[in-house]
This record gives sequence, C-alpha cells and structure tokens, in this order.
Amino acid sequence: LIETRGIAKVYALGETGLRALDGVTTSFEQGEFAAIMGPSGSGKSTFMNILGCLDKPTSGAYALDGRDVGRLGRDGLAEIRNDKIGFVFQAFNLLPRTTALENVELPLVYRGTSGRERRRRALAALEAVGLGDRWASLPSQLSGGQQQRVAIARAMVNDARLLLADEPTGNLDTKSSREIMDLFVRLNRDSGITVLVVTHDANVAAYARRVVRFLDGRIVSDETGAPA
Amino acid sequence: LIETRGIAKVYALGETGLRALDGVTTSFEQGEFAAIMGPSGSGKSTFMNILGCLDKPTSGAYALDGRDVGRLGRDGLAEIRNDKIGFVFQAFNLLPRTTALENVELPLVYRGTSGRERRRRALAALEAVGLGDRWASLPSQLSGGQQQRVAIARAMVNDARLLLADEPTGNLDTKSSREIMDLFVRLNRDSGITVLVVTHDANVAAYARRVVRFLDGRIVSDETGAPA
Ligand SMILES: Nc1ncnc2c1ncn2[C@@H]1O[C@H](COP(=O)(O)OP(=O)(O)OP(=O)(O)O)[C@@H](O)[C@H]1O
Ligand SMILES: Nc1ncnc2c1ncn2[C@@H]1O[C@H](COP(=O)(O)OP(=O)(O)OP(=O)(O)O)[C@@H](O)[C@H]1O
Ligand SMILES: [Mg+2]
Ligand SMILES: [Mg+2]
Repeated sequence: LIETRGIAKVYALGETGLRALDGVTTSFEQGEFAAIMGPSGSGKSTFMNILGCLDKPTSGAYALDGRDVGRLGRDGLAEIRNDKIGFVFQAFNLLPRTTALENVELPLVYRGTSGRERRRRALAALEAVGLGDRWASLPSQLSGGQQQRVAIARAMVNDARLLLADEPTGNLDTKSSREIMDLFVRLNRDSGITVLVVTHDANVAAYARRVVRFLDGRIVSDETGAPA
Repeated sequence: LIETRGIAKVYALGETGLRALDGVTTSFEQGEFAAIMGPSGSGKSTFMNILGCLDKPTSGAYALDGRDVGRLGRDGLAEIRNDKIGFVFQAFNLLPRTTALENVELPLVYRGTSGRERRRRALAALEAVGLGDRWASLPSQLSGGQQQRVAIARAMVNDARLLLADEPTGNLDTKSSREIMDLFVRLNRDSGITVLVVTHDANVAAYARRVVRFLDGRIVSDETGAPA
C-alpha cells in the first residue's frame, strides 16, 4: 500500500535547516498493523504527516496504492486524504465551536454523503468509542481523553483503508486505551484496514505485529513479531 | 497547604447539569508529592483547575495556604496563580505566535521581573528540560513532546510553591518522561515544592508518595506508600 524511498524533510530554521527526516525508505502492505516509536523529536509526526498527504517531503519519493503522490497537486492530495485515510492527530484538531457529532461527520461532509446517513454513521462511531451520550458537547465541554476519543471516531467514520493514529492513547486511562486498541485490532483483522500507530507506550505497541523505531530522522530498527 | 471541603462542580449541559465533581474533601500538605489518577472523564482536570484557581467550584470550600480562596475576586485569584502556582496544562496552552523562550518567560512578565533576569531564568528552565537550543522556535515548529516540555519549563520558572501538572508526560517518550519526573522529584525534595501530577501512567505515579484516585467526580481511594 505504502512505499517510501529516501524521504527527507528539512525545515528552514534560523541559519541552518533542521532535518526532521533524513532518508526514510520503508514500505507497508495493505492489512498491516505497525507501531511507530522513537524519542521526542525523532521525526514520527513529520513522517505520519507525509504518509497522510498533509505535508510533502523536501526530497524523496512516496507511492500510495501504486500512485506517485509527489506528482499530485493540492486537490489530488485532498481527494486521497478524504477517500483513503483516517487520521488521529497528536493535538486532536477538533473544530472548537462544533459539536462532537458534527466533528465526527466532517469526513463524510467532504464526501458528499447525505445528512441522514452522515448522522447515523457519526453517531455509531461515537458510540463505538463510548461517547454516544455526549454527541452534543463542544470540545470545550469534554475532557482531554474524551476529545481524543472524538478524534478517533472521526478517523474511523469514513471507512478509510489506511488509519494513521499519532499518539491515540496519550490522554486515555488504561481501560479506555485497551478499548481503543481492541477497536483498531478489529478494524485491521476484520476489515483489512492498514493501521499505523505512533506511540510511546510499550503496552500499546504490543498490539502491533511490527515495530518501526525512529531516531534523529531515520528508521533505526524494524522488527516483525508475533501479535500480542 | 491545600484544604478542600465538599467541592462540587456542576456544568450546565442540556436539560440537566453534569456533575464533574461531587463532594471532594481532601488536603495536601506543603512538601507533598501526590499522583492523581482515574478514568477519562472522572473529574481530574476539573479538580486541578479549581486547585489552581483557574475555575471556581459550584459549591464547597477551598483554602490555599490558610486563605479562603472562594472569597477572592478575579484579581485576587490571578495574584495567587502568578505567585504561588505553576501549572502544566493537559493541552499545553502555549501562545502560538510566541517563541519557546517568550512562552517560558510569561509568568515572570506578570511578576514584573526585569527583562534580563527573565531571559536568564527562562533559558535555564528550557535547558533543564533539554530544549535550550530551541529557544527561538514557535510552538508550530516543535514536536508534541517538545511543546509539552516548554509548558513544563514555564510551570517551573516562577519558583512556585505548588506545581500542578496535568498529564505532563502524555506525549513524552520513556527517557524524557523519566527526566521530567526526576526534575519534579528534585524540586519536591530539595526545594520543598508541593507537586500534584495527574497521570494515567503507573510508572509516573510510582514517583509519588501518595496516589489519590477519582471516579465519577469523587475520590474513591487515597493511599500513601513508600517512594519509588
Ligand atoms: N513546522 C516545523 N518547523 C520547524 N521544525 C519542525 C516543525 N515541525 C517539527 N519540527 C522539528 O522536527 C523534528 C521532528 O519533529 P516531529 O514532530 O516529527 O517529532 P516526533 O517524533 O513526533 O516527536 P514527539 O514524540 O515529541 O511528538 C523536531 O526537532 C521538531 O522540533
Ligand atoms: N466546560 C465543561 N462543560 C461541560 N462539561 C465539562 C466541561 N469540562 C469538563 N466537563 C465534563 O466533566 C467531566 C469531567 O471532566 P474532566 O476534564 O475533569 O475529566 P478528566 O478526569 O480530566 O478526564 P481525562 O482523563 O479524559 O482528561 C467530563 O464528563 C467532561 O465531559
Ligand atoms: Mg509527534
Ligand atoms: Mg483531564
């Protein structure tokens, strides 16, 4: 599904650039479940943003589903995102003056799904993360973990083939974390969705079959093991 | 240092209120180090915001350093916050178009500290969290864990007597988490600062001498044990 070759990302910072990614070559097949780990600042979110077509590399090549993503313009990238990719951001990125339900509906609005079907699917996704009763709450009325779960619901509602989750359990208690990871395992196993999870938590990484570790903008290890 | 009696917080939500806190009575002495734990939505951040004078309870009493905080107006509360309390928010709350250094300086600006002393102390706090070389970066140029560490530096810079840290390690890798918790232990042990840490991570809670657990807006257990 995903193939990268020599991806680099250099941010202009002061007099020198900052190399957030320094030649990342890897691939992920459809149906994989992988954890992405590494120290703070090692390039994980930068890599995830590129995989999710939210950002472009400075150099290197990225093919998604056989298609060279580097050649796409803004509209092509947006189309891919809306159609293929569910994203859980590290900073949740909920619209602030918008209810939980409307936040979760948003990918379907971009898709042109009808109002009634949108609402049905958004409510089902909220119930799957234990927040059906809070559908009318604004983000400011939700705890940190509750906001995170709304973001997870939004990522799952468009039946994307690729789910990129950047620290999806950072603000969740152990029980909620397990429930979310069990959801991701079901999506992966039953629907064949490719799941990549950035995490600092070894208990979360243990759900994945493969662990890719970053350090200073590079992949330093890539281990495939038995599922937990 | 802290004494609460029957603290309740009811948010107006739809036709009924939502009881985020339901009669919390507890106390924390100067020099304590306690972890606050509990499921998502159990009232931890709500309680921390009240202890930090960022919000008021619906009912109940709260005395900080012998002073009835409920009787204070806005200016009195702001004075207490700026003078006595360092706060690490769950959502980091950095000013977006402001450098890391300027964000960390902010409590000292409110204090009227001179520019040169402000800058010296802010840079020292950034170096203590491993980000001295990123002092000129805006929050948008920092990773999630780096932003969290800037927030921690800001909480420590005003030599507050009380440090309230809401999920300070949620976005940090294990090594960075240990470094931050070691910093907190040193502040507690060497300077007598009272430290309350909300966390979902048992490894982080293990640094505390006391663990207070919330469930559905109430304290359900309060255990004192040996330090880790
Ligand atoms: N927009 C930007 N401009 C400049 N530098 C950036 C930008 N975004 C990220 N960086 C820098 O690039 C490096 C990698 O950042 P990235 O967010 O990918 O790290 P990360 O592995 O996700 O870290 P964390 O675990 O803290 O979330 C960091 O040093 C960061 O400060
Ligand atoms: N401004 C608000 N308006 C309405 N309800 C709120 C508001 N803030 C919090 N709540 C609700 O109060 C309850 C407690 O929230 P709180 O943020 O204290 O939980 P928490 O224990 O910090 O959870 P987490 O671990 O997810 O951060 C939750 O049900 C939440 O939705
Ligand atoms: Mg990150
Ligand atoms: Mg909270």
